[in-house]
Amino acid sequence: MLTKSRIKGVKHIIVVASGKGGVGKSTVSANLAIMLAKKGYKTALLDADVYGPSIPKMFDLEDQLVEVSMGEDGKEYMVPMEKYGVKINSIGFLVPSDKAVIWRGPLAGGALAQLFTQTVWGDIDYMIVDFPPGTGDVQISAIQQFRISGAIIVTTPQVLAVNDARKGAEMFAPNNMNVPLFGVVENMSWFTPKQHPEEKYFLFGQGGGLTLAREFNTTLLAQIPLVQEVGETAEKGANLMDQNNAIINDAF
Amino acid sequence: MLTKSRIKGVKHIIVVASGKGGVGKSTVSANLAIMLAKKGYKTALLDADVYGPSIPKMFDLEDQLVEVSMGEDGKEYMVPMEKYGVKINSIGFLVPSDKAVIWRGPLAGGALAQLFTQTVWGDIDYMIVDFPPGTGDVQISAIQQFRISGAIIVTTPQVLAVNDARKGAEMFAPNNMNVPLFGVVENMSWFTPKQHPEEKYFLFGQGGGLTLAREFNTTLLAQIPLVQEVGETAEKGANLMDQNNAIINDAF
Ligand SMILES: Nc1ncnc2c1ncn2[C@@H]1O[C@H](COP(=O)(O)OP(=O)(O)O)[C@@H](O)[C@H]1O
Ligand SMILES: Nc1ncnc2c1ncn2[C@@H]1O[C@H](COP(=O)(O)OP(=O)(O)O)[C@@H](O)[C@H]1O
Repeated sequence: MLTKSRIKGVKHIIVVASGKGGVGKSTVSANLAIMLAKKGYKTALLDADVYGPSIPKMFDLEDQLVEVSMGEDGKEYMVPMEKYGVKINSIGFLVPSDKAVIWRGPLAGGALAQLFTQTVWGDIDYMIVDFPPGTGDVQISAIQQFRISGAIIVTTPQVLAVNDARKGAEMFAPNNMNVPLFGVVENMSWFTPKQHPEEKYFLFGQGGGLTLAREFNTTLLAQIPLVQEVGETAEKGANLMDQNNAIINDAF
Repeated sequence: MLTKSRIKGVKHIIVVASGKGGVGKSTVSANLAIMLAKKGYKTALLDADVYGPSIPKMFDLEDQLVEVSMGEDGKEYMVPMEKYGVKINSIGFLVPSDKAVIWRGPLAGGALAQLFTQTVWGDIDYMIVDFPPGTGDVQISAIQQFRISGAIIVTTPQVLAVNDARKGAEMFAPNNMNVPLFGVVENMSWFTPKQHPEEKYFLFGQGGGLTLAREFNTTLLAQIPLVQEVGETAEKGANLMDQNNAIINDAF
């Protein structure tokens, strides 16, 4: 049983995971990080989605390349980007987006480990890790290598989505990788048109988040509605999600 | 250069692909197959999403296990399920959903090849193949092994989604795997509440489908709106998508 590493200077690592892609995991990761920073916590965001890094574009940092400096140990260290009070690193900053490399297998796991350990994070209260969707070797090896304080599972309300999310949650279970589950975030829970504030359209069904939370003996931390502006910028999205995410923040 | 195999009895193989998960690729695959069957074509649907097979649940066939019969060649052959006039096979029919196996690497590719070649499809005009999201070894090796008549890329309207979809489309390009691109389907294009039929809410932005189609010199085959009932059953969804998909059918 390997001893798990801590990341120098980082107090808590919180993983944001999902069973399948497209449920809003990266959106939730980005907004959670921005909100923690606004509350005064030293916050980092590690885009661990090595196959499809979406954090650079969300923060309007696409085509930025990471700055590298030589450490005293002779290794190269990456300097995280800083935006909205969050320190950010992503494989997207190592490779220009038009030359997107298809990271496979051991290469991906190795690249991810370097993002964790060869980035100069400084003192960090909370590091939010945007995992790739689903359960794979990249996720499993990250959990085996690093001490993770807790995980949040993002799902949409449909029954179909819960089936996928369940597999994601099972990976963290006590009889599996044994990582505490902080809770479930249900995203795209309903849509309320601005001009009809009394109407709620359940475009993707209802109940998925609560079902999943109960099944895994954890909390439904928040329900985030479909908001047109969320897709546009991370910061704008953060403001909109504020009310919903009050619960997430209390969870810390 | 390996010679690509044809599947016994199958005239045309059409792949439905996407750049990332959650854009509705499986939904589009299922509905396209049902509509072709309704038009009188002998239709098959191969759920090639070996990591996250969603076709069984969409057709309300979850927990059905595939029937196997011995071929004259001593190999075991799978009998496809039949529903709504479509012959269906999926890795989901080999493994009960609560014992979901995490298929990795070579195992996944081999399992997929068997779904193609060791299923008794009979005479088929169109086989719709629901690819896993993105571009990976499973997809690449399937394209290398089997003669594919054409591919359809599914995307949502956001700029962010187009970036991902672009990588999916590039895999098929003439200078890459060289598979004809029949066109792009843009899904979740807007939402019109039933009680306000004159209103259109662009919840996920606009323009992604057309941008992608133009970039790859192909057609925007259809724009499918967000429809509450789509998430509920495949058949119901097929009826709702009919008007939109008239274009897809003309494309054949
Ligand atoms: N609550 C929401 N309202 C509107 N759009 C959303 C919401 N959450 C996510 N999106 C959009 O849906 C798409 C998928 O979200 P993303 O965070 O990339 O999902 P994932 O990381 O699970 O693949 C993105 O374009 C994002 O902007
Ligand atoms: N046009 C639509 N309107 C409403 N819900 C949709 C639509 N298209 C897909 N969905 C729902 O969105 C979720 C993701 O769709 P899915 O086909 O599984 O995506 P993918 O195969 O790309 O991962 C499913 O729950 C599906 O029912």
